[in-house]
Amino acid sequence: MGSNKNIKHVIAVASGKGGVGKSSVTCLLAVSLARQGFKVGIMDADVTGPSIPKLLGLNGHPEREGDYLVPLKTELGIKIMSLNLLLEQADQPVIWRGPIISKVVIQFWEEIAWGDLDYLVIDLPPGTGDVPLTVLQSIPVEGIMMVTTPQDLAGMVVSKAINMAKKMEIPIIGLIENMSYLVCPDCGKRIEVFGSSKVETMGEKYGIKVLGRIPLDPNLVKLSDQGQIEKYESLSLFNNIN
Amino acid sequence: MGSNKNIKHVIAVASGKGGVGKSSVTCLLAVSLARQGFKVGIMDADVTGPSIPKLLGLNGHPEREGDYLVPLKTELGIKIMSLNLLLEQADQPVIWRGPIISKVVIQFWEEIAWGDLDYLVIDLPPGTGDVPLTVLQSIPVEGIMMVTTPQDLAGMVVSKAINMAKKMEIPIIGLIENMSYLVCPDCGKRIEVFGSSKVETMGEKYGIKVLGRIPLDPNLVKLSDQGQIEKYESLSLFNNIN
Ligand SMILES: Nc1ncnc2c1ncn2[C@@H]1O[C@H](COP(=O)(O)OP(=O)(O)O)[C@@H](O)[C@H]1O
Ligand SMILES: Nc1ncnc2c1ncn2[C@@H]1O[C@H](COP(=O)(O)OP(=O)(O)O)[C@@H](O)[C@H]1O
Ligand SMILES: [Zn+2]
Repeated sequence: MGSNKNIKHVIAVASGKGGVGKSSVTCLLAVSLARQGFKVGIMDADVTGPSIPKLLGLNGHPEREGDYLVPLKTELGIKIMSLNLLLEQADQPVIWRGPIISKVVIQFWEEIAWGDLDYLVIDLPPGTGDVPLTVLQSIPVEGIMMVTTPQDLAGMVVSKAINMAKKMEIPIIGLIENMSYLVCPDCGKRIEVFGSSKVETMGEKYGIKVLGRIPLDPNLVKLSDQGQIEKYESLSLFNNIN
Repeated sequence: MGSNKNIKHVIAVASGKGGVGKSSVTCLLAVSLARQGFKVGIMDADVTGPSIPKLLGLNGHPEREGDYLVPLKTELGIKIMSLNLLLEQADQPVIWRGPIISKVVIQFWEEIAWGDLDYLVIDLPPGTGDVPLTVLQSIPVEGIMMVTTPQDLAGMVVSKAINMAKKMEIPIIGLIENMSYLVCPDCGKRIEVFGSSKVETMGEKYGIKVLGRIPLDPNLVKLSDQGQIEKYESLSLFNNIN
């Protein structure tokens, strides 16, 4: 096959539904690992939009080098390949169906010059249904990180994620509660915008490790809009991923 | 055919994508109109989840009365019919395809005993693609109200909504920016969590009336979780809808 890659760990980032911050957390995880000195790549398999390239301020077209496609690189040296980078026009809504996604993801696994990586982080399509399952069936994933909000933790999202992970026999590394609270920049009050935190209760109930809570942060939004999510402060909850 | 209904105004509530608060705003609009003394109904055509019955604390099964299905009623007397109320098990993910949605929505228009209504508010499926378009093609809608957040206003969402409204030759009543800012309950600071407001600029740019901005409000989340969105304070931005 050739030695386009030598990847030690593959982590997939999942969510119960769109809009909970899964793509943002994928980037924050990759950035944190890169800052810890690891060699990192991100495979953007989230068909719902070009979040990963946008968050990282990337918009080039990947080039061919022999049999392989060369991933784009961020300022921190994180290698990126995205379904969205292959589309001619970023604004065209593409209806990605399961078999096509699977085909592209397998190509991303086999035909991208990833090189030596300690971690490849996969941004999955949102949800716990067939589409993310298709991606998990297409490449060898070592563990799943689950991104939730206080709101959707109140629903069935954790048990559905466990079912998905069980089907694939992939362990769940841990649970993250995003948009968990907001700290007032003036008076420091912790405001529980979307209700009280539920992640500890859910973690206990389902026997899943709780990695931590990420606050609603206007700074994250600002940097994200500017395509500079790499500049966001490191989060300690990503320090002990293995 | 019979006189199951006498409906003066039909307003459809649209969004650029899920999670921006469209179903919540649909309820807030209906509640505001009911409090102003109007007779109101909500047709829940949002196939992505049982938000409308949940927000209003309803979970009964609609009963038949002769040829018609009787809508459920909220405490304020708002009549409700929801695709989600017809499903046996609320947690089963149903894959609603365009032709089926259209068929059900037409049935909702023709076979529900709506009675005399000043306003029927339609909770559309999220987005500006084929699925909400299907619903708009199935019943006579007088105007569209568009729900956005500061985040998605930065994208193509308004122009796509205008295209959808143009295709159907339905006017856009106005633009609402939800989750526009958060007021600290302690010190009163206005925090622009998802970036600065963009709704005035967008309204001017596209010649659409700006109805107003709704803050991120933990009280709204709390009442919503309890199925008591009817108890939320009235918002003045719904006072001059016609
Ligand atoms: N912790 C956070 N604080 C504030 N905004 C956030 C946070 N996490 C995500 N967001 C914002 O929420 C939106 C959805 O995030 P995204 O990562 O695209 O979610 P997903 O991949 O689950 O659809 C984006 O506008 C993003 O900037
Ligand atoms: N103004 C607001 N402040 C705080 N939370 C909100 C607000 N509007 C909506 N939400 C919350 O955001 C989530 C999505 O709202 P929903 O009405 O279901 O959106 P949509 O119909 O667009 O998917 C819900 O948890 C809801 O309670
Ligand atoms: Zn404050």
